[in-house]
Amino acid sequence: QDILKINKRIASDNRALFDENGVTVFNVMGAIGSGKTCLIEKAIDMLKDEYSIAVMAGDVVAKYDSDRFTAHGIISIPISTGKECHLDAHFIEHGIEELDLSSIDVLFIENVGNLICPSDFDLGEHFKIVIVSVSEGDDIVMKHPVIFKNADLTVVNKIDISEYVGASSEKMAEDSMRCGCPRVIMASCKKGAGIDEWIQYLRDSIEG
Amino acid sequence: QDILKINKRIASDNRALFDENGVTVFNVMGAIGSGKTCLIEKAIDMLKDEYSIAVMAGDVVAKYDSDRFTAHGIISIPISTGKECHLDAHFIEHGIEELDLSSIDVLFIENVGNLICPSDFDLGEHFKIVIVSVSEGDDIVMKHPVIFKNADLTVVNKIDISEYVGASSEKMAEDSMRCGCPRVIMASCKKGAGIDEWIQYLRDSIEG
Ligand SMILES: Nc1nc2c(ncn2[C@@H]2O[C@H](COP(=O)(O)OP(=O)(O)OP(=O)(O)O)[C@@H](O)[C@H]2O)c(=O)[nH]1
Ligand SMILES: Nc1nc2c(ncn2[C@@H]2O[C@H](COP(=O)(O)OP(=O)(O)OP(=O)(O)O)[C@@H](O)[C@H]2O)c(=O)[nH]1
Ligand SMILES: [Mg+2]
Ligand SMILES: [Mg+2]
Ligand SMILES: [Zn+2]
Ligand SMILES: [Zn+2]
Repeated sequence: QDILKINKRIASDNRALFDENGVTVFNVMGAIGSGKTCLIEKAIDMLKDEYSIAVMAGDVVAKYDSDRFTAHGIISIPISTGKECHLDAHFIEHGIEELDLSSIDVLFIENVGNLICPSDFDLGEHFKIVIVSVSEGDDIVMKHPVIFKNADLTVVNKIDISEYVGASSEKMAEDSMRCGCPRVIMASCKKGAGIDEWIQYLRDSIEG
Repeated sequence: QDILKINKRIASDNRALFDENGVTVFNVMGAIGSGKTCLIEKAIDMLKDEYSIAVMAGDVVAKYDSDRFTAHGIISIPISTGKECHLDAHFIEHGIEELDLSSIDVLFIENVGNLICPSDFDLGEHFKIVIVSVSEGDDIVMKHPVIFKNADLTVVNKIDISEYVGASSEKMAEDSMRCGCPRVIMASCKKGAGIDEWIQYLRDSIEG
């Protein structure tokens, strides 16, 4: 598709700018309401003393999540995607114009809640992360194999309510690895399980 | 957009076929894992003695939900949407070819989990239903106003776990009406709350 080819070119340009400026970029994808914002908020709180952090918040009405991020004292750029159901490199290119990359170490990009389209659109990131929660049902991974195949990390969130929704977080973890994702973290953003592991994954990725 | 214009025309053709054959059609949309399949399964069990029911199950890997429906002894047509993140009238046109409309009273179409794109694509249905669950967070409605504006009914599902995810089902109900949806049902597909109301809404819509 021409659209994907054009996107790849803009994504490479974005990545080159990030690399020139030593910015590590995480593309945080996942289902609607799976806990993307919560997990990024935890990352901000636990890493902002070590690194200069910025966020790009992509959504139909981006200000809701963007305001949650700025409440933590960091810069967040809202990216209103309107009828687009995924971020693309072009949106990120414009987002970059709003930031001073030379003063940033880490950029989190919260993608639009969607397990289908985002895997097709490289944004210029270094790491692709997919967040799913037990409340989506434990068949959620096998129903969307491509996004897991292309991910560097899957976080299975809300494990604290597994029994209330009748879903197996273990099955979700196994399925994501079966689909080709090399690493899974089981977490409860609300209760704290797995958060240290999540932060360590991010730190290792930034330093690596 | 030409795409939307073409879709509108095919949707009208679909609707004409449904009307000729006296089939009432429900387009069941909603977030990933919000409970669309569960609610349709309840509808099948409680209405199949009164009406001849069929389902079209649209998803990346449609067989998972389609097999759940056929287990209830009714016809289900799986529609594999692949990289498309929403059903359109063209998919439904092909689905119709697999059914004998003259022998069907009610058709449920389970749309792809997505709160953005489906609202743009008329399928030829008579009623648009949106299913959201408290586990998506109670800001989910205001984050996606358009789909609620165009819906006939919103179901706020999984109210049994509202406190475990820290979300207000009342706020979600109020927001959907504020966005323009005329009717809301609070439900727990798992525990039974609101299911009688859901079935009555369907029965009134079929008979109305
Ligand atoms: N029980 C439980 N609830 C959680 C957990 N993590 C997040 N939640 C709840 O899930 C809802 C959604 O959390 P968010 O962080 O906003 O999720 P999101 O993926 O950013 O949502 P969108 O950006 O709207 O797609 C909120 O009501 C949270 O309180 C968890 O680990 N356990
Ligand atoms: N606690 C609770 N869990 C529910 C309720 N309804 C559905 N679930 C759970 O939510 C998960 C998803 O249910 P489904 O009916 O498959 O949802 P869906 O919207 O069809 O999912 P997709 O088609 O994959 O987008 C399953 O694990 C269900 O057991 C409810 O009322 N309360
Ligand atoms: Mg969010
Ligand atoms: Mg389903
Ligand atoms: Zn899409
Ligand atoms: Zn779409």
